[in-house]
Amino acid sequence: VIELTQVSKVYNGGAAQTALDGISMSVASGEFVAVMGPSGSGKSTLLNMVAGLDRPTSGRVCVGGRDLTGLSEGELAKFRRTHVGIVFQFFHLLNDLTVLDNVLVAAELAGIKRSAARQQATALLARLEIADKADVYPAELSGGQRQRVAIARALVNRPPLLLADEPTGALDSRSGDQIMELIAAINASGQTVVLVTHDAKLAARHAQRVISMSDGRIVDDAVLEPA
Amino acid sequence: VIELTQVSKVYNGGAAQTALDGISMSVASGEFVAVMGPSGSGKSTLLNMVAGLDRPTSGRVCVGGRDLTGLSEGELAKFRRTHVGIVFQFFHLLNDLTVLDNVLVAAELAGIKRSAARQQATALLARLEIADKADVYPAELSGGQRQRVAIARALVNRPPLLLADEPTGALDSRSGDQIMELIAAINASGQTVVLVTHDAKLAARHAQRVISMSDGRIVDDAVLEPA
Ligand SMILES: Nc1ncnc2c1ncn2[C@@H]1O[C@H](COP(=O)(O)OP(=O)(O)OP(=O)(O)O)[C@@H](O)[C@H]1O
Ligand SMILES: Nc1ncnc2c1ncn2[C@@H]1O[C@H](COP(=O)(O)OP(=O)(O)OP(=O)(O)O)[C@@H](O)[C@H]1O
Ligand SMILES: [Mg+2]
Ligand SMILES: [Mg+2]
Repeated sequence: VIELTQVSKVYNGGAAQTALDGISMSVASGEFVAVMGPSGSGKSTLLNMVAGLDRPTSGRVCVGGRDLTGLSEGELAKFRRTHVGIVFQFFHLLNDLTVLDNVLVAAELAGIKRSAARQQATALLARLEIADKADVYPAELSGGQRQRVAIARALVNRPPLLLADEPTGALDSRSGDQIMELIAAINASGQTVVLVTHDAKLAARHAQRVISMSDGRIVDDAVLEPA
Repeated sequence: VIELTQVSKVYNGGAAQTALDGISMSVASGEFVAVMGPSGSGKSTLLNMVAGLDRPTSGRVCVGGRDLTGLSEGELAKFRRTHVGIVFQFFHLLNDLTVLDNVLVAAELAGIKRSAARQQATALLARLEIADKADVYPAELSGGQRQRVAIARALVNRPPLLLADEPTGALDSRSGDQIMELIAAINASGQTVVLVTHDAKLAARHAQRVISMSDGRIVDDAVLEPA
């Protein structure tokens, strides 16, 4: 469902920074792939390419059979609403909206009817044990609570493709395990998952395949043997 | 150097939220204490009390022999500049300043002369392997790079007390280990460290004592046996 062909991303600030250096990779529908690598190796940039949130300097990005490279911003945003759930590394919650509204916005933008959206959002918040926070604002939440709101928002429209950038970084072990069980259940129901994580055990336990990055390149791509 | 006496913090939004519930604890000068607990248990709120960034609803907070409860905001800010280094859970970098200036600001506010501040800042950035990022802005950094800038800023004024809220959450294992070695070295030179972490191994490896929190209370306070 994802096909990257010689994708490079060079940022041009004071000094050119190559975040991705000629990456080619593919992910099949229904796969669970972990992406690992040192800080600054290009993991978040890679997810941004796949999500159409940023454009490559060169190369081609195809997701769900579509070449994202030629789409306009409006077409990209529409594509994302219905095809991709994203858990950002630093959550990107909307500070002026309550927890419930942060999640509802994602569902409604995906075209889900209000009553169904509300039902799904409420169920997700309950499953993530933050239902009691539905009416509070992001500034009134702990770090881990914010992370879970971001996760609910990414999952509410039941995306065919979930991109999760360190979804357990701000969570204690038990909450992190709950999140991973939820993500694994989503994958088991057919959705494709790409998980960026620094936690090798987490990757080994859930992913079928681990892509390793270093300095903007893929340096390893290993299918894991089932336990 | 830290003495909390029956400290409670209740936030009054739509519904009262008790973040801290009658906490009493003390930390001696030179100790390395880890604070652990589930998401929402009050860890960041606790650090905010000790740092004088927030006020308790009731109770008393003494740090470095001073009762913070009665200080004005200006006195609290001055106290922090010279006594406390804080690594925030979500970094709180100043987006309009470069990496180097983010770190320099902390040093200069602590009264360190410009040439010494520059020298210390540059040395820290090099040790944290982000010297090549000195002239870029926070928006141009990866998550782990931002975290390391926050760490450099917290350490540059060599505070007697370091409060670190999940300082390795956004880092790969190797970078995380580097950070912890740096913090351990700081503690070995006499500075007091309070480390919030979700990583039990990290706590066991570096801290002498682990305080466990749940629902705004301290539920365990265990001195670790030296390895
Ligand atoms: N907007 C930007 N402008 C300039 N450089 C950038 C930008 N975004 C990222 N970079 C640089 O590109 C490189 C890759 O960044 P990226 O965020 O993809 O890394 P990462 O693997 O996610 O790291 P981490 O584990 O620290 O989150 C880094 O060196 C970073 O400084
Ligand atoms: N500004 C605020 N207004 C209202 N409630 C708040 C505020 N800050 C924190 N809280 C609530 O107080 C409780 C404790 O929050 P705190 O941030 O201290 O938790 P934490 O232990 O650091 O959690 P995490 O591991 O998720 O970072 C949480 O339930 C949180 O929702
Ligand atoms: Mg990243
Ligand atoms: Mg916290």
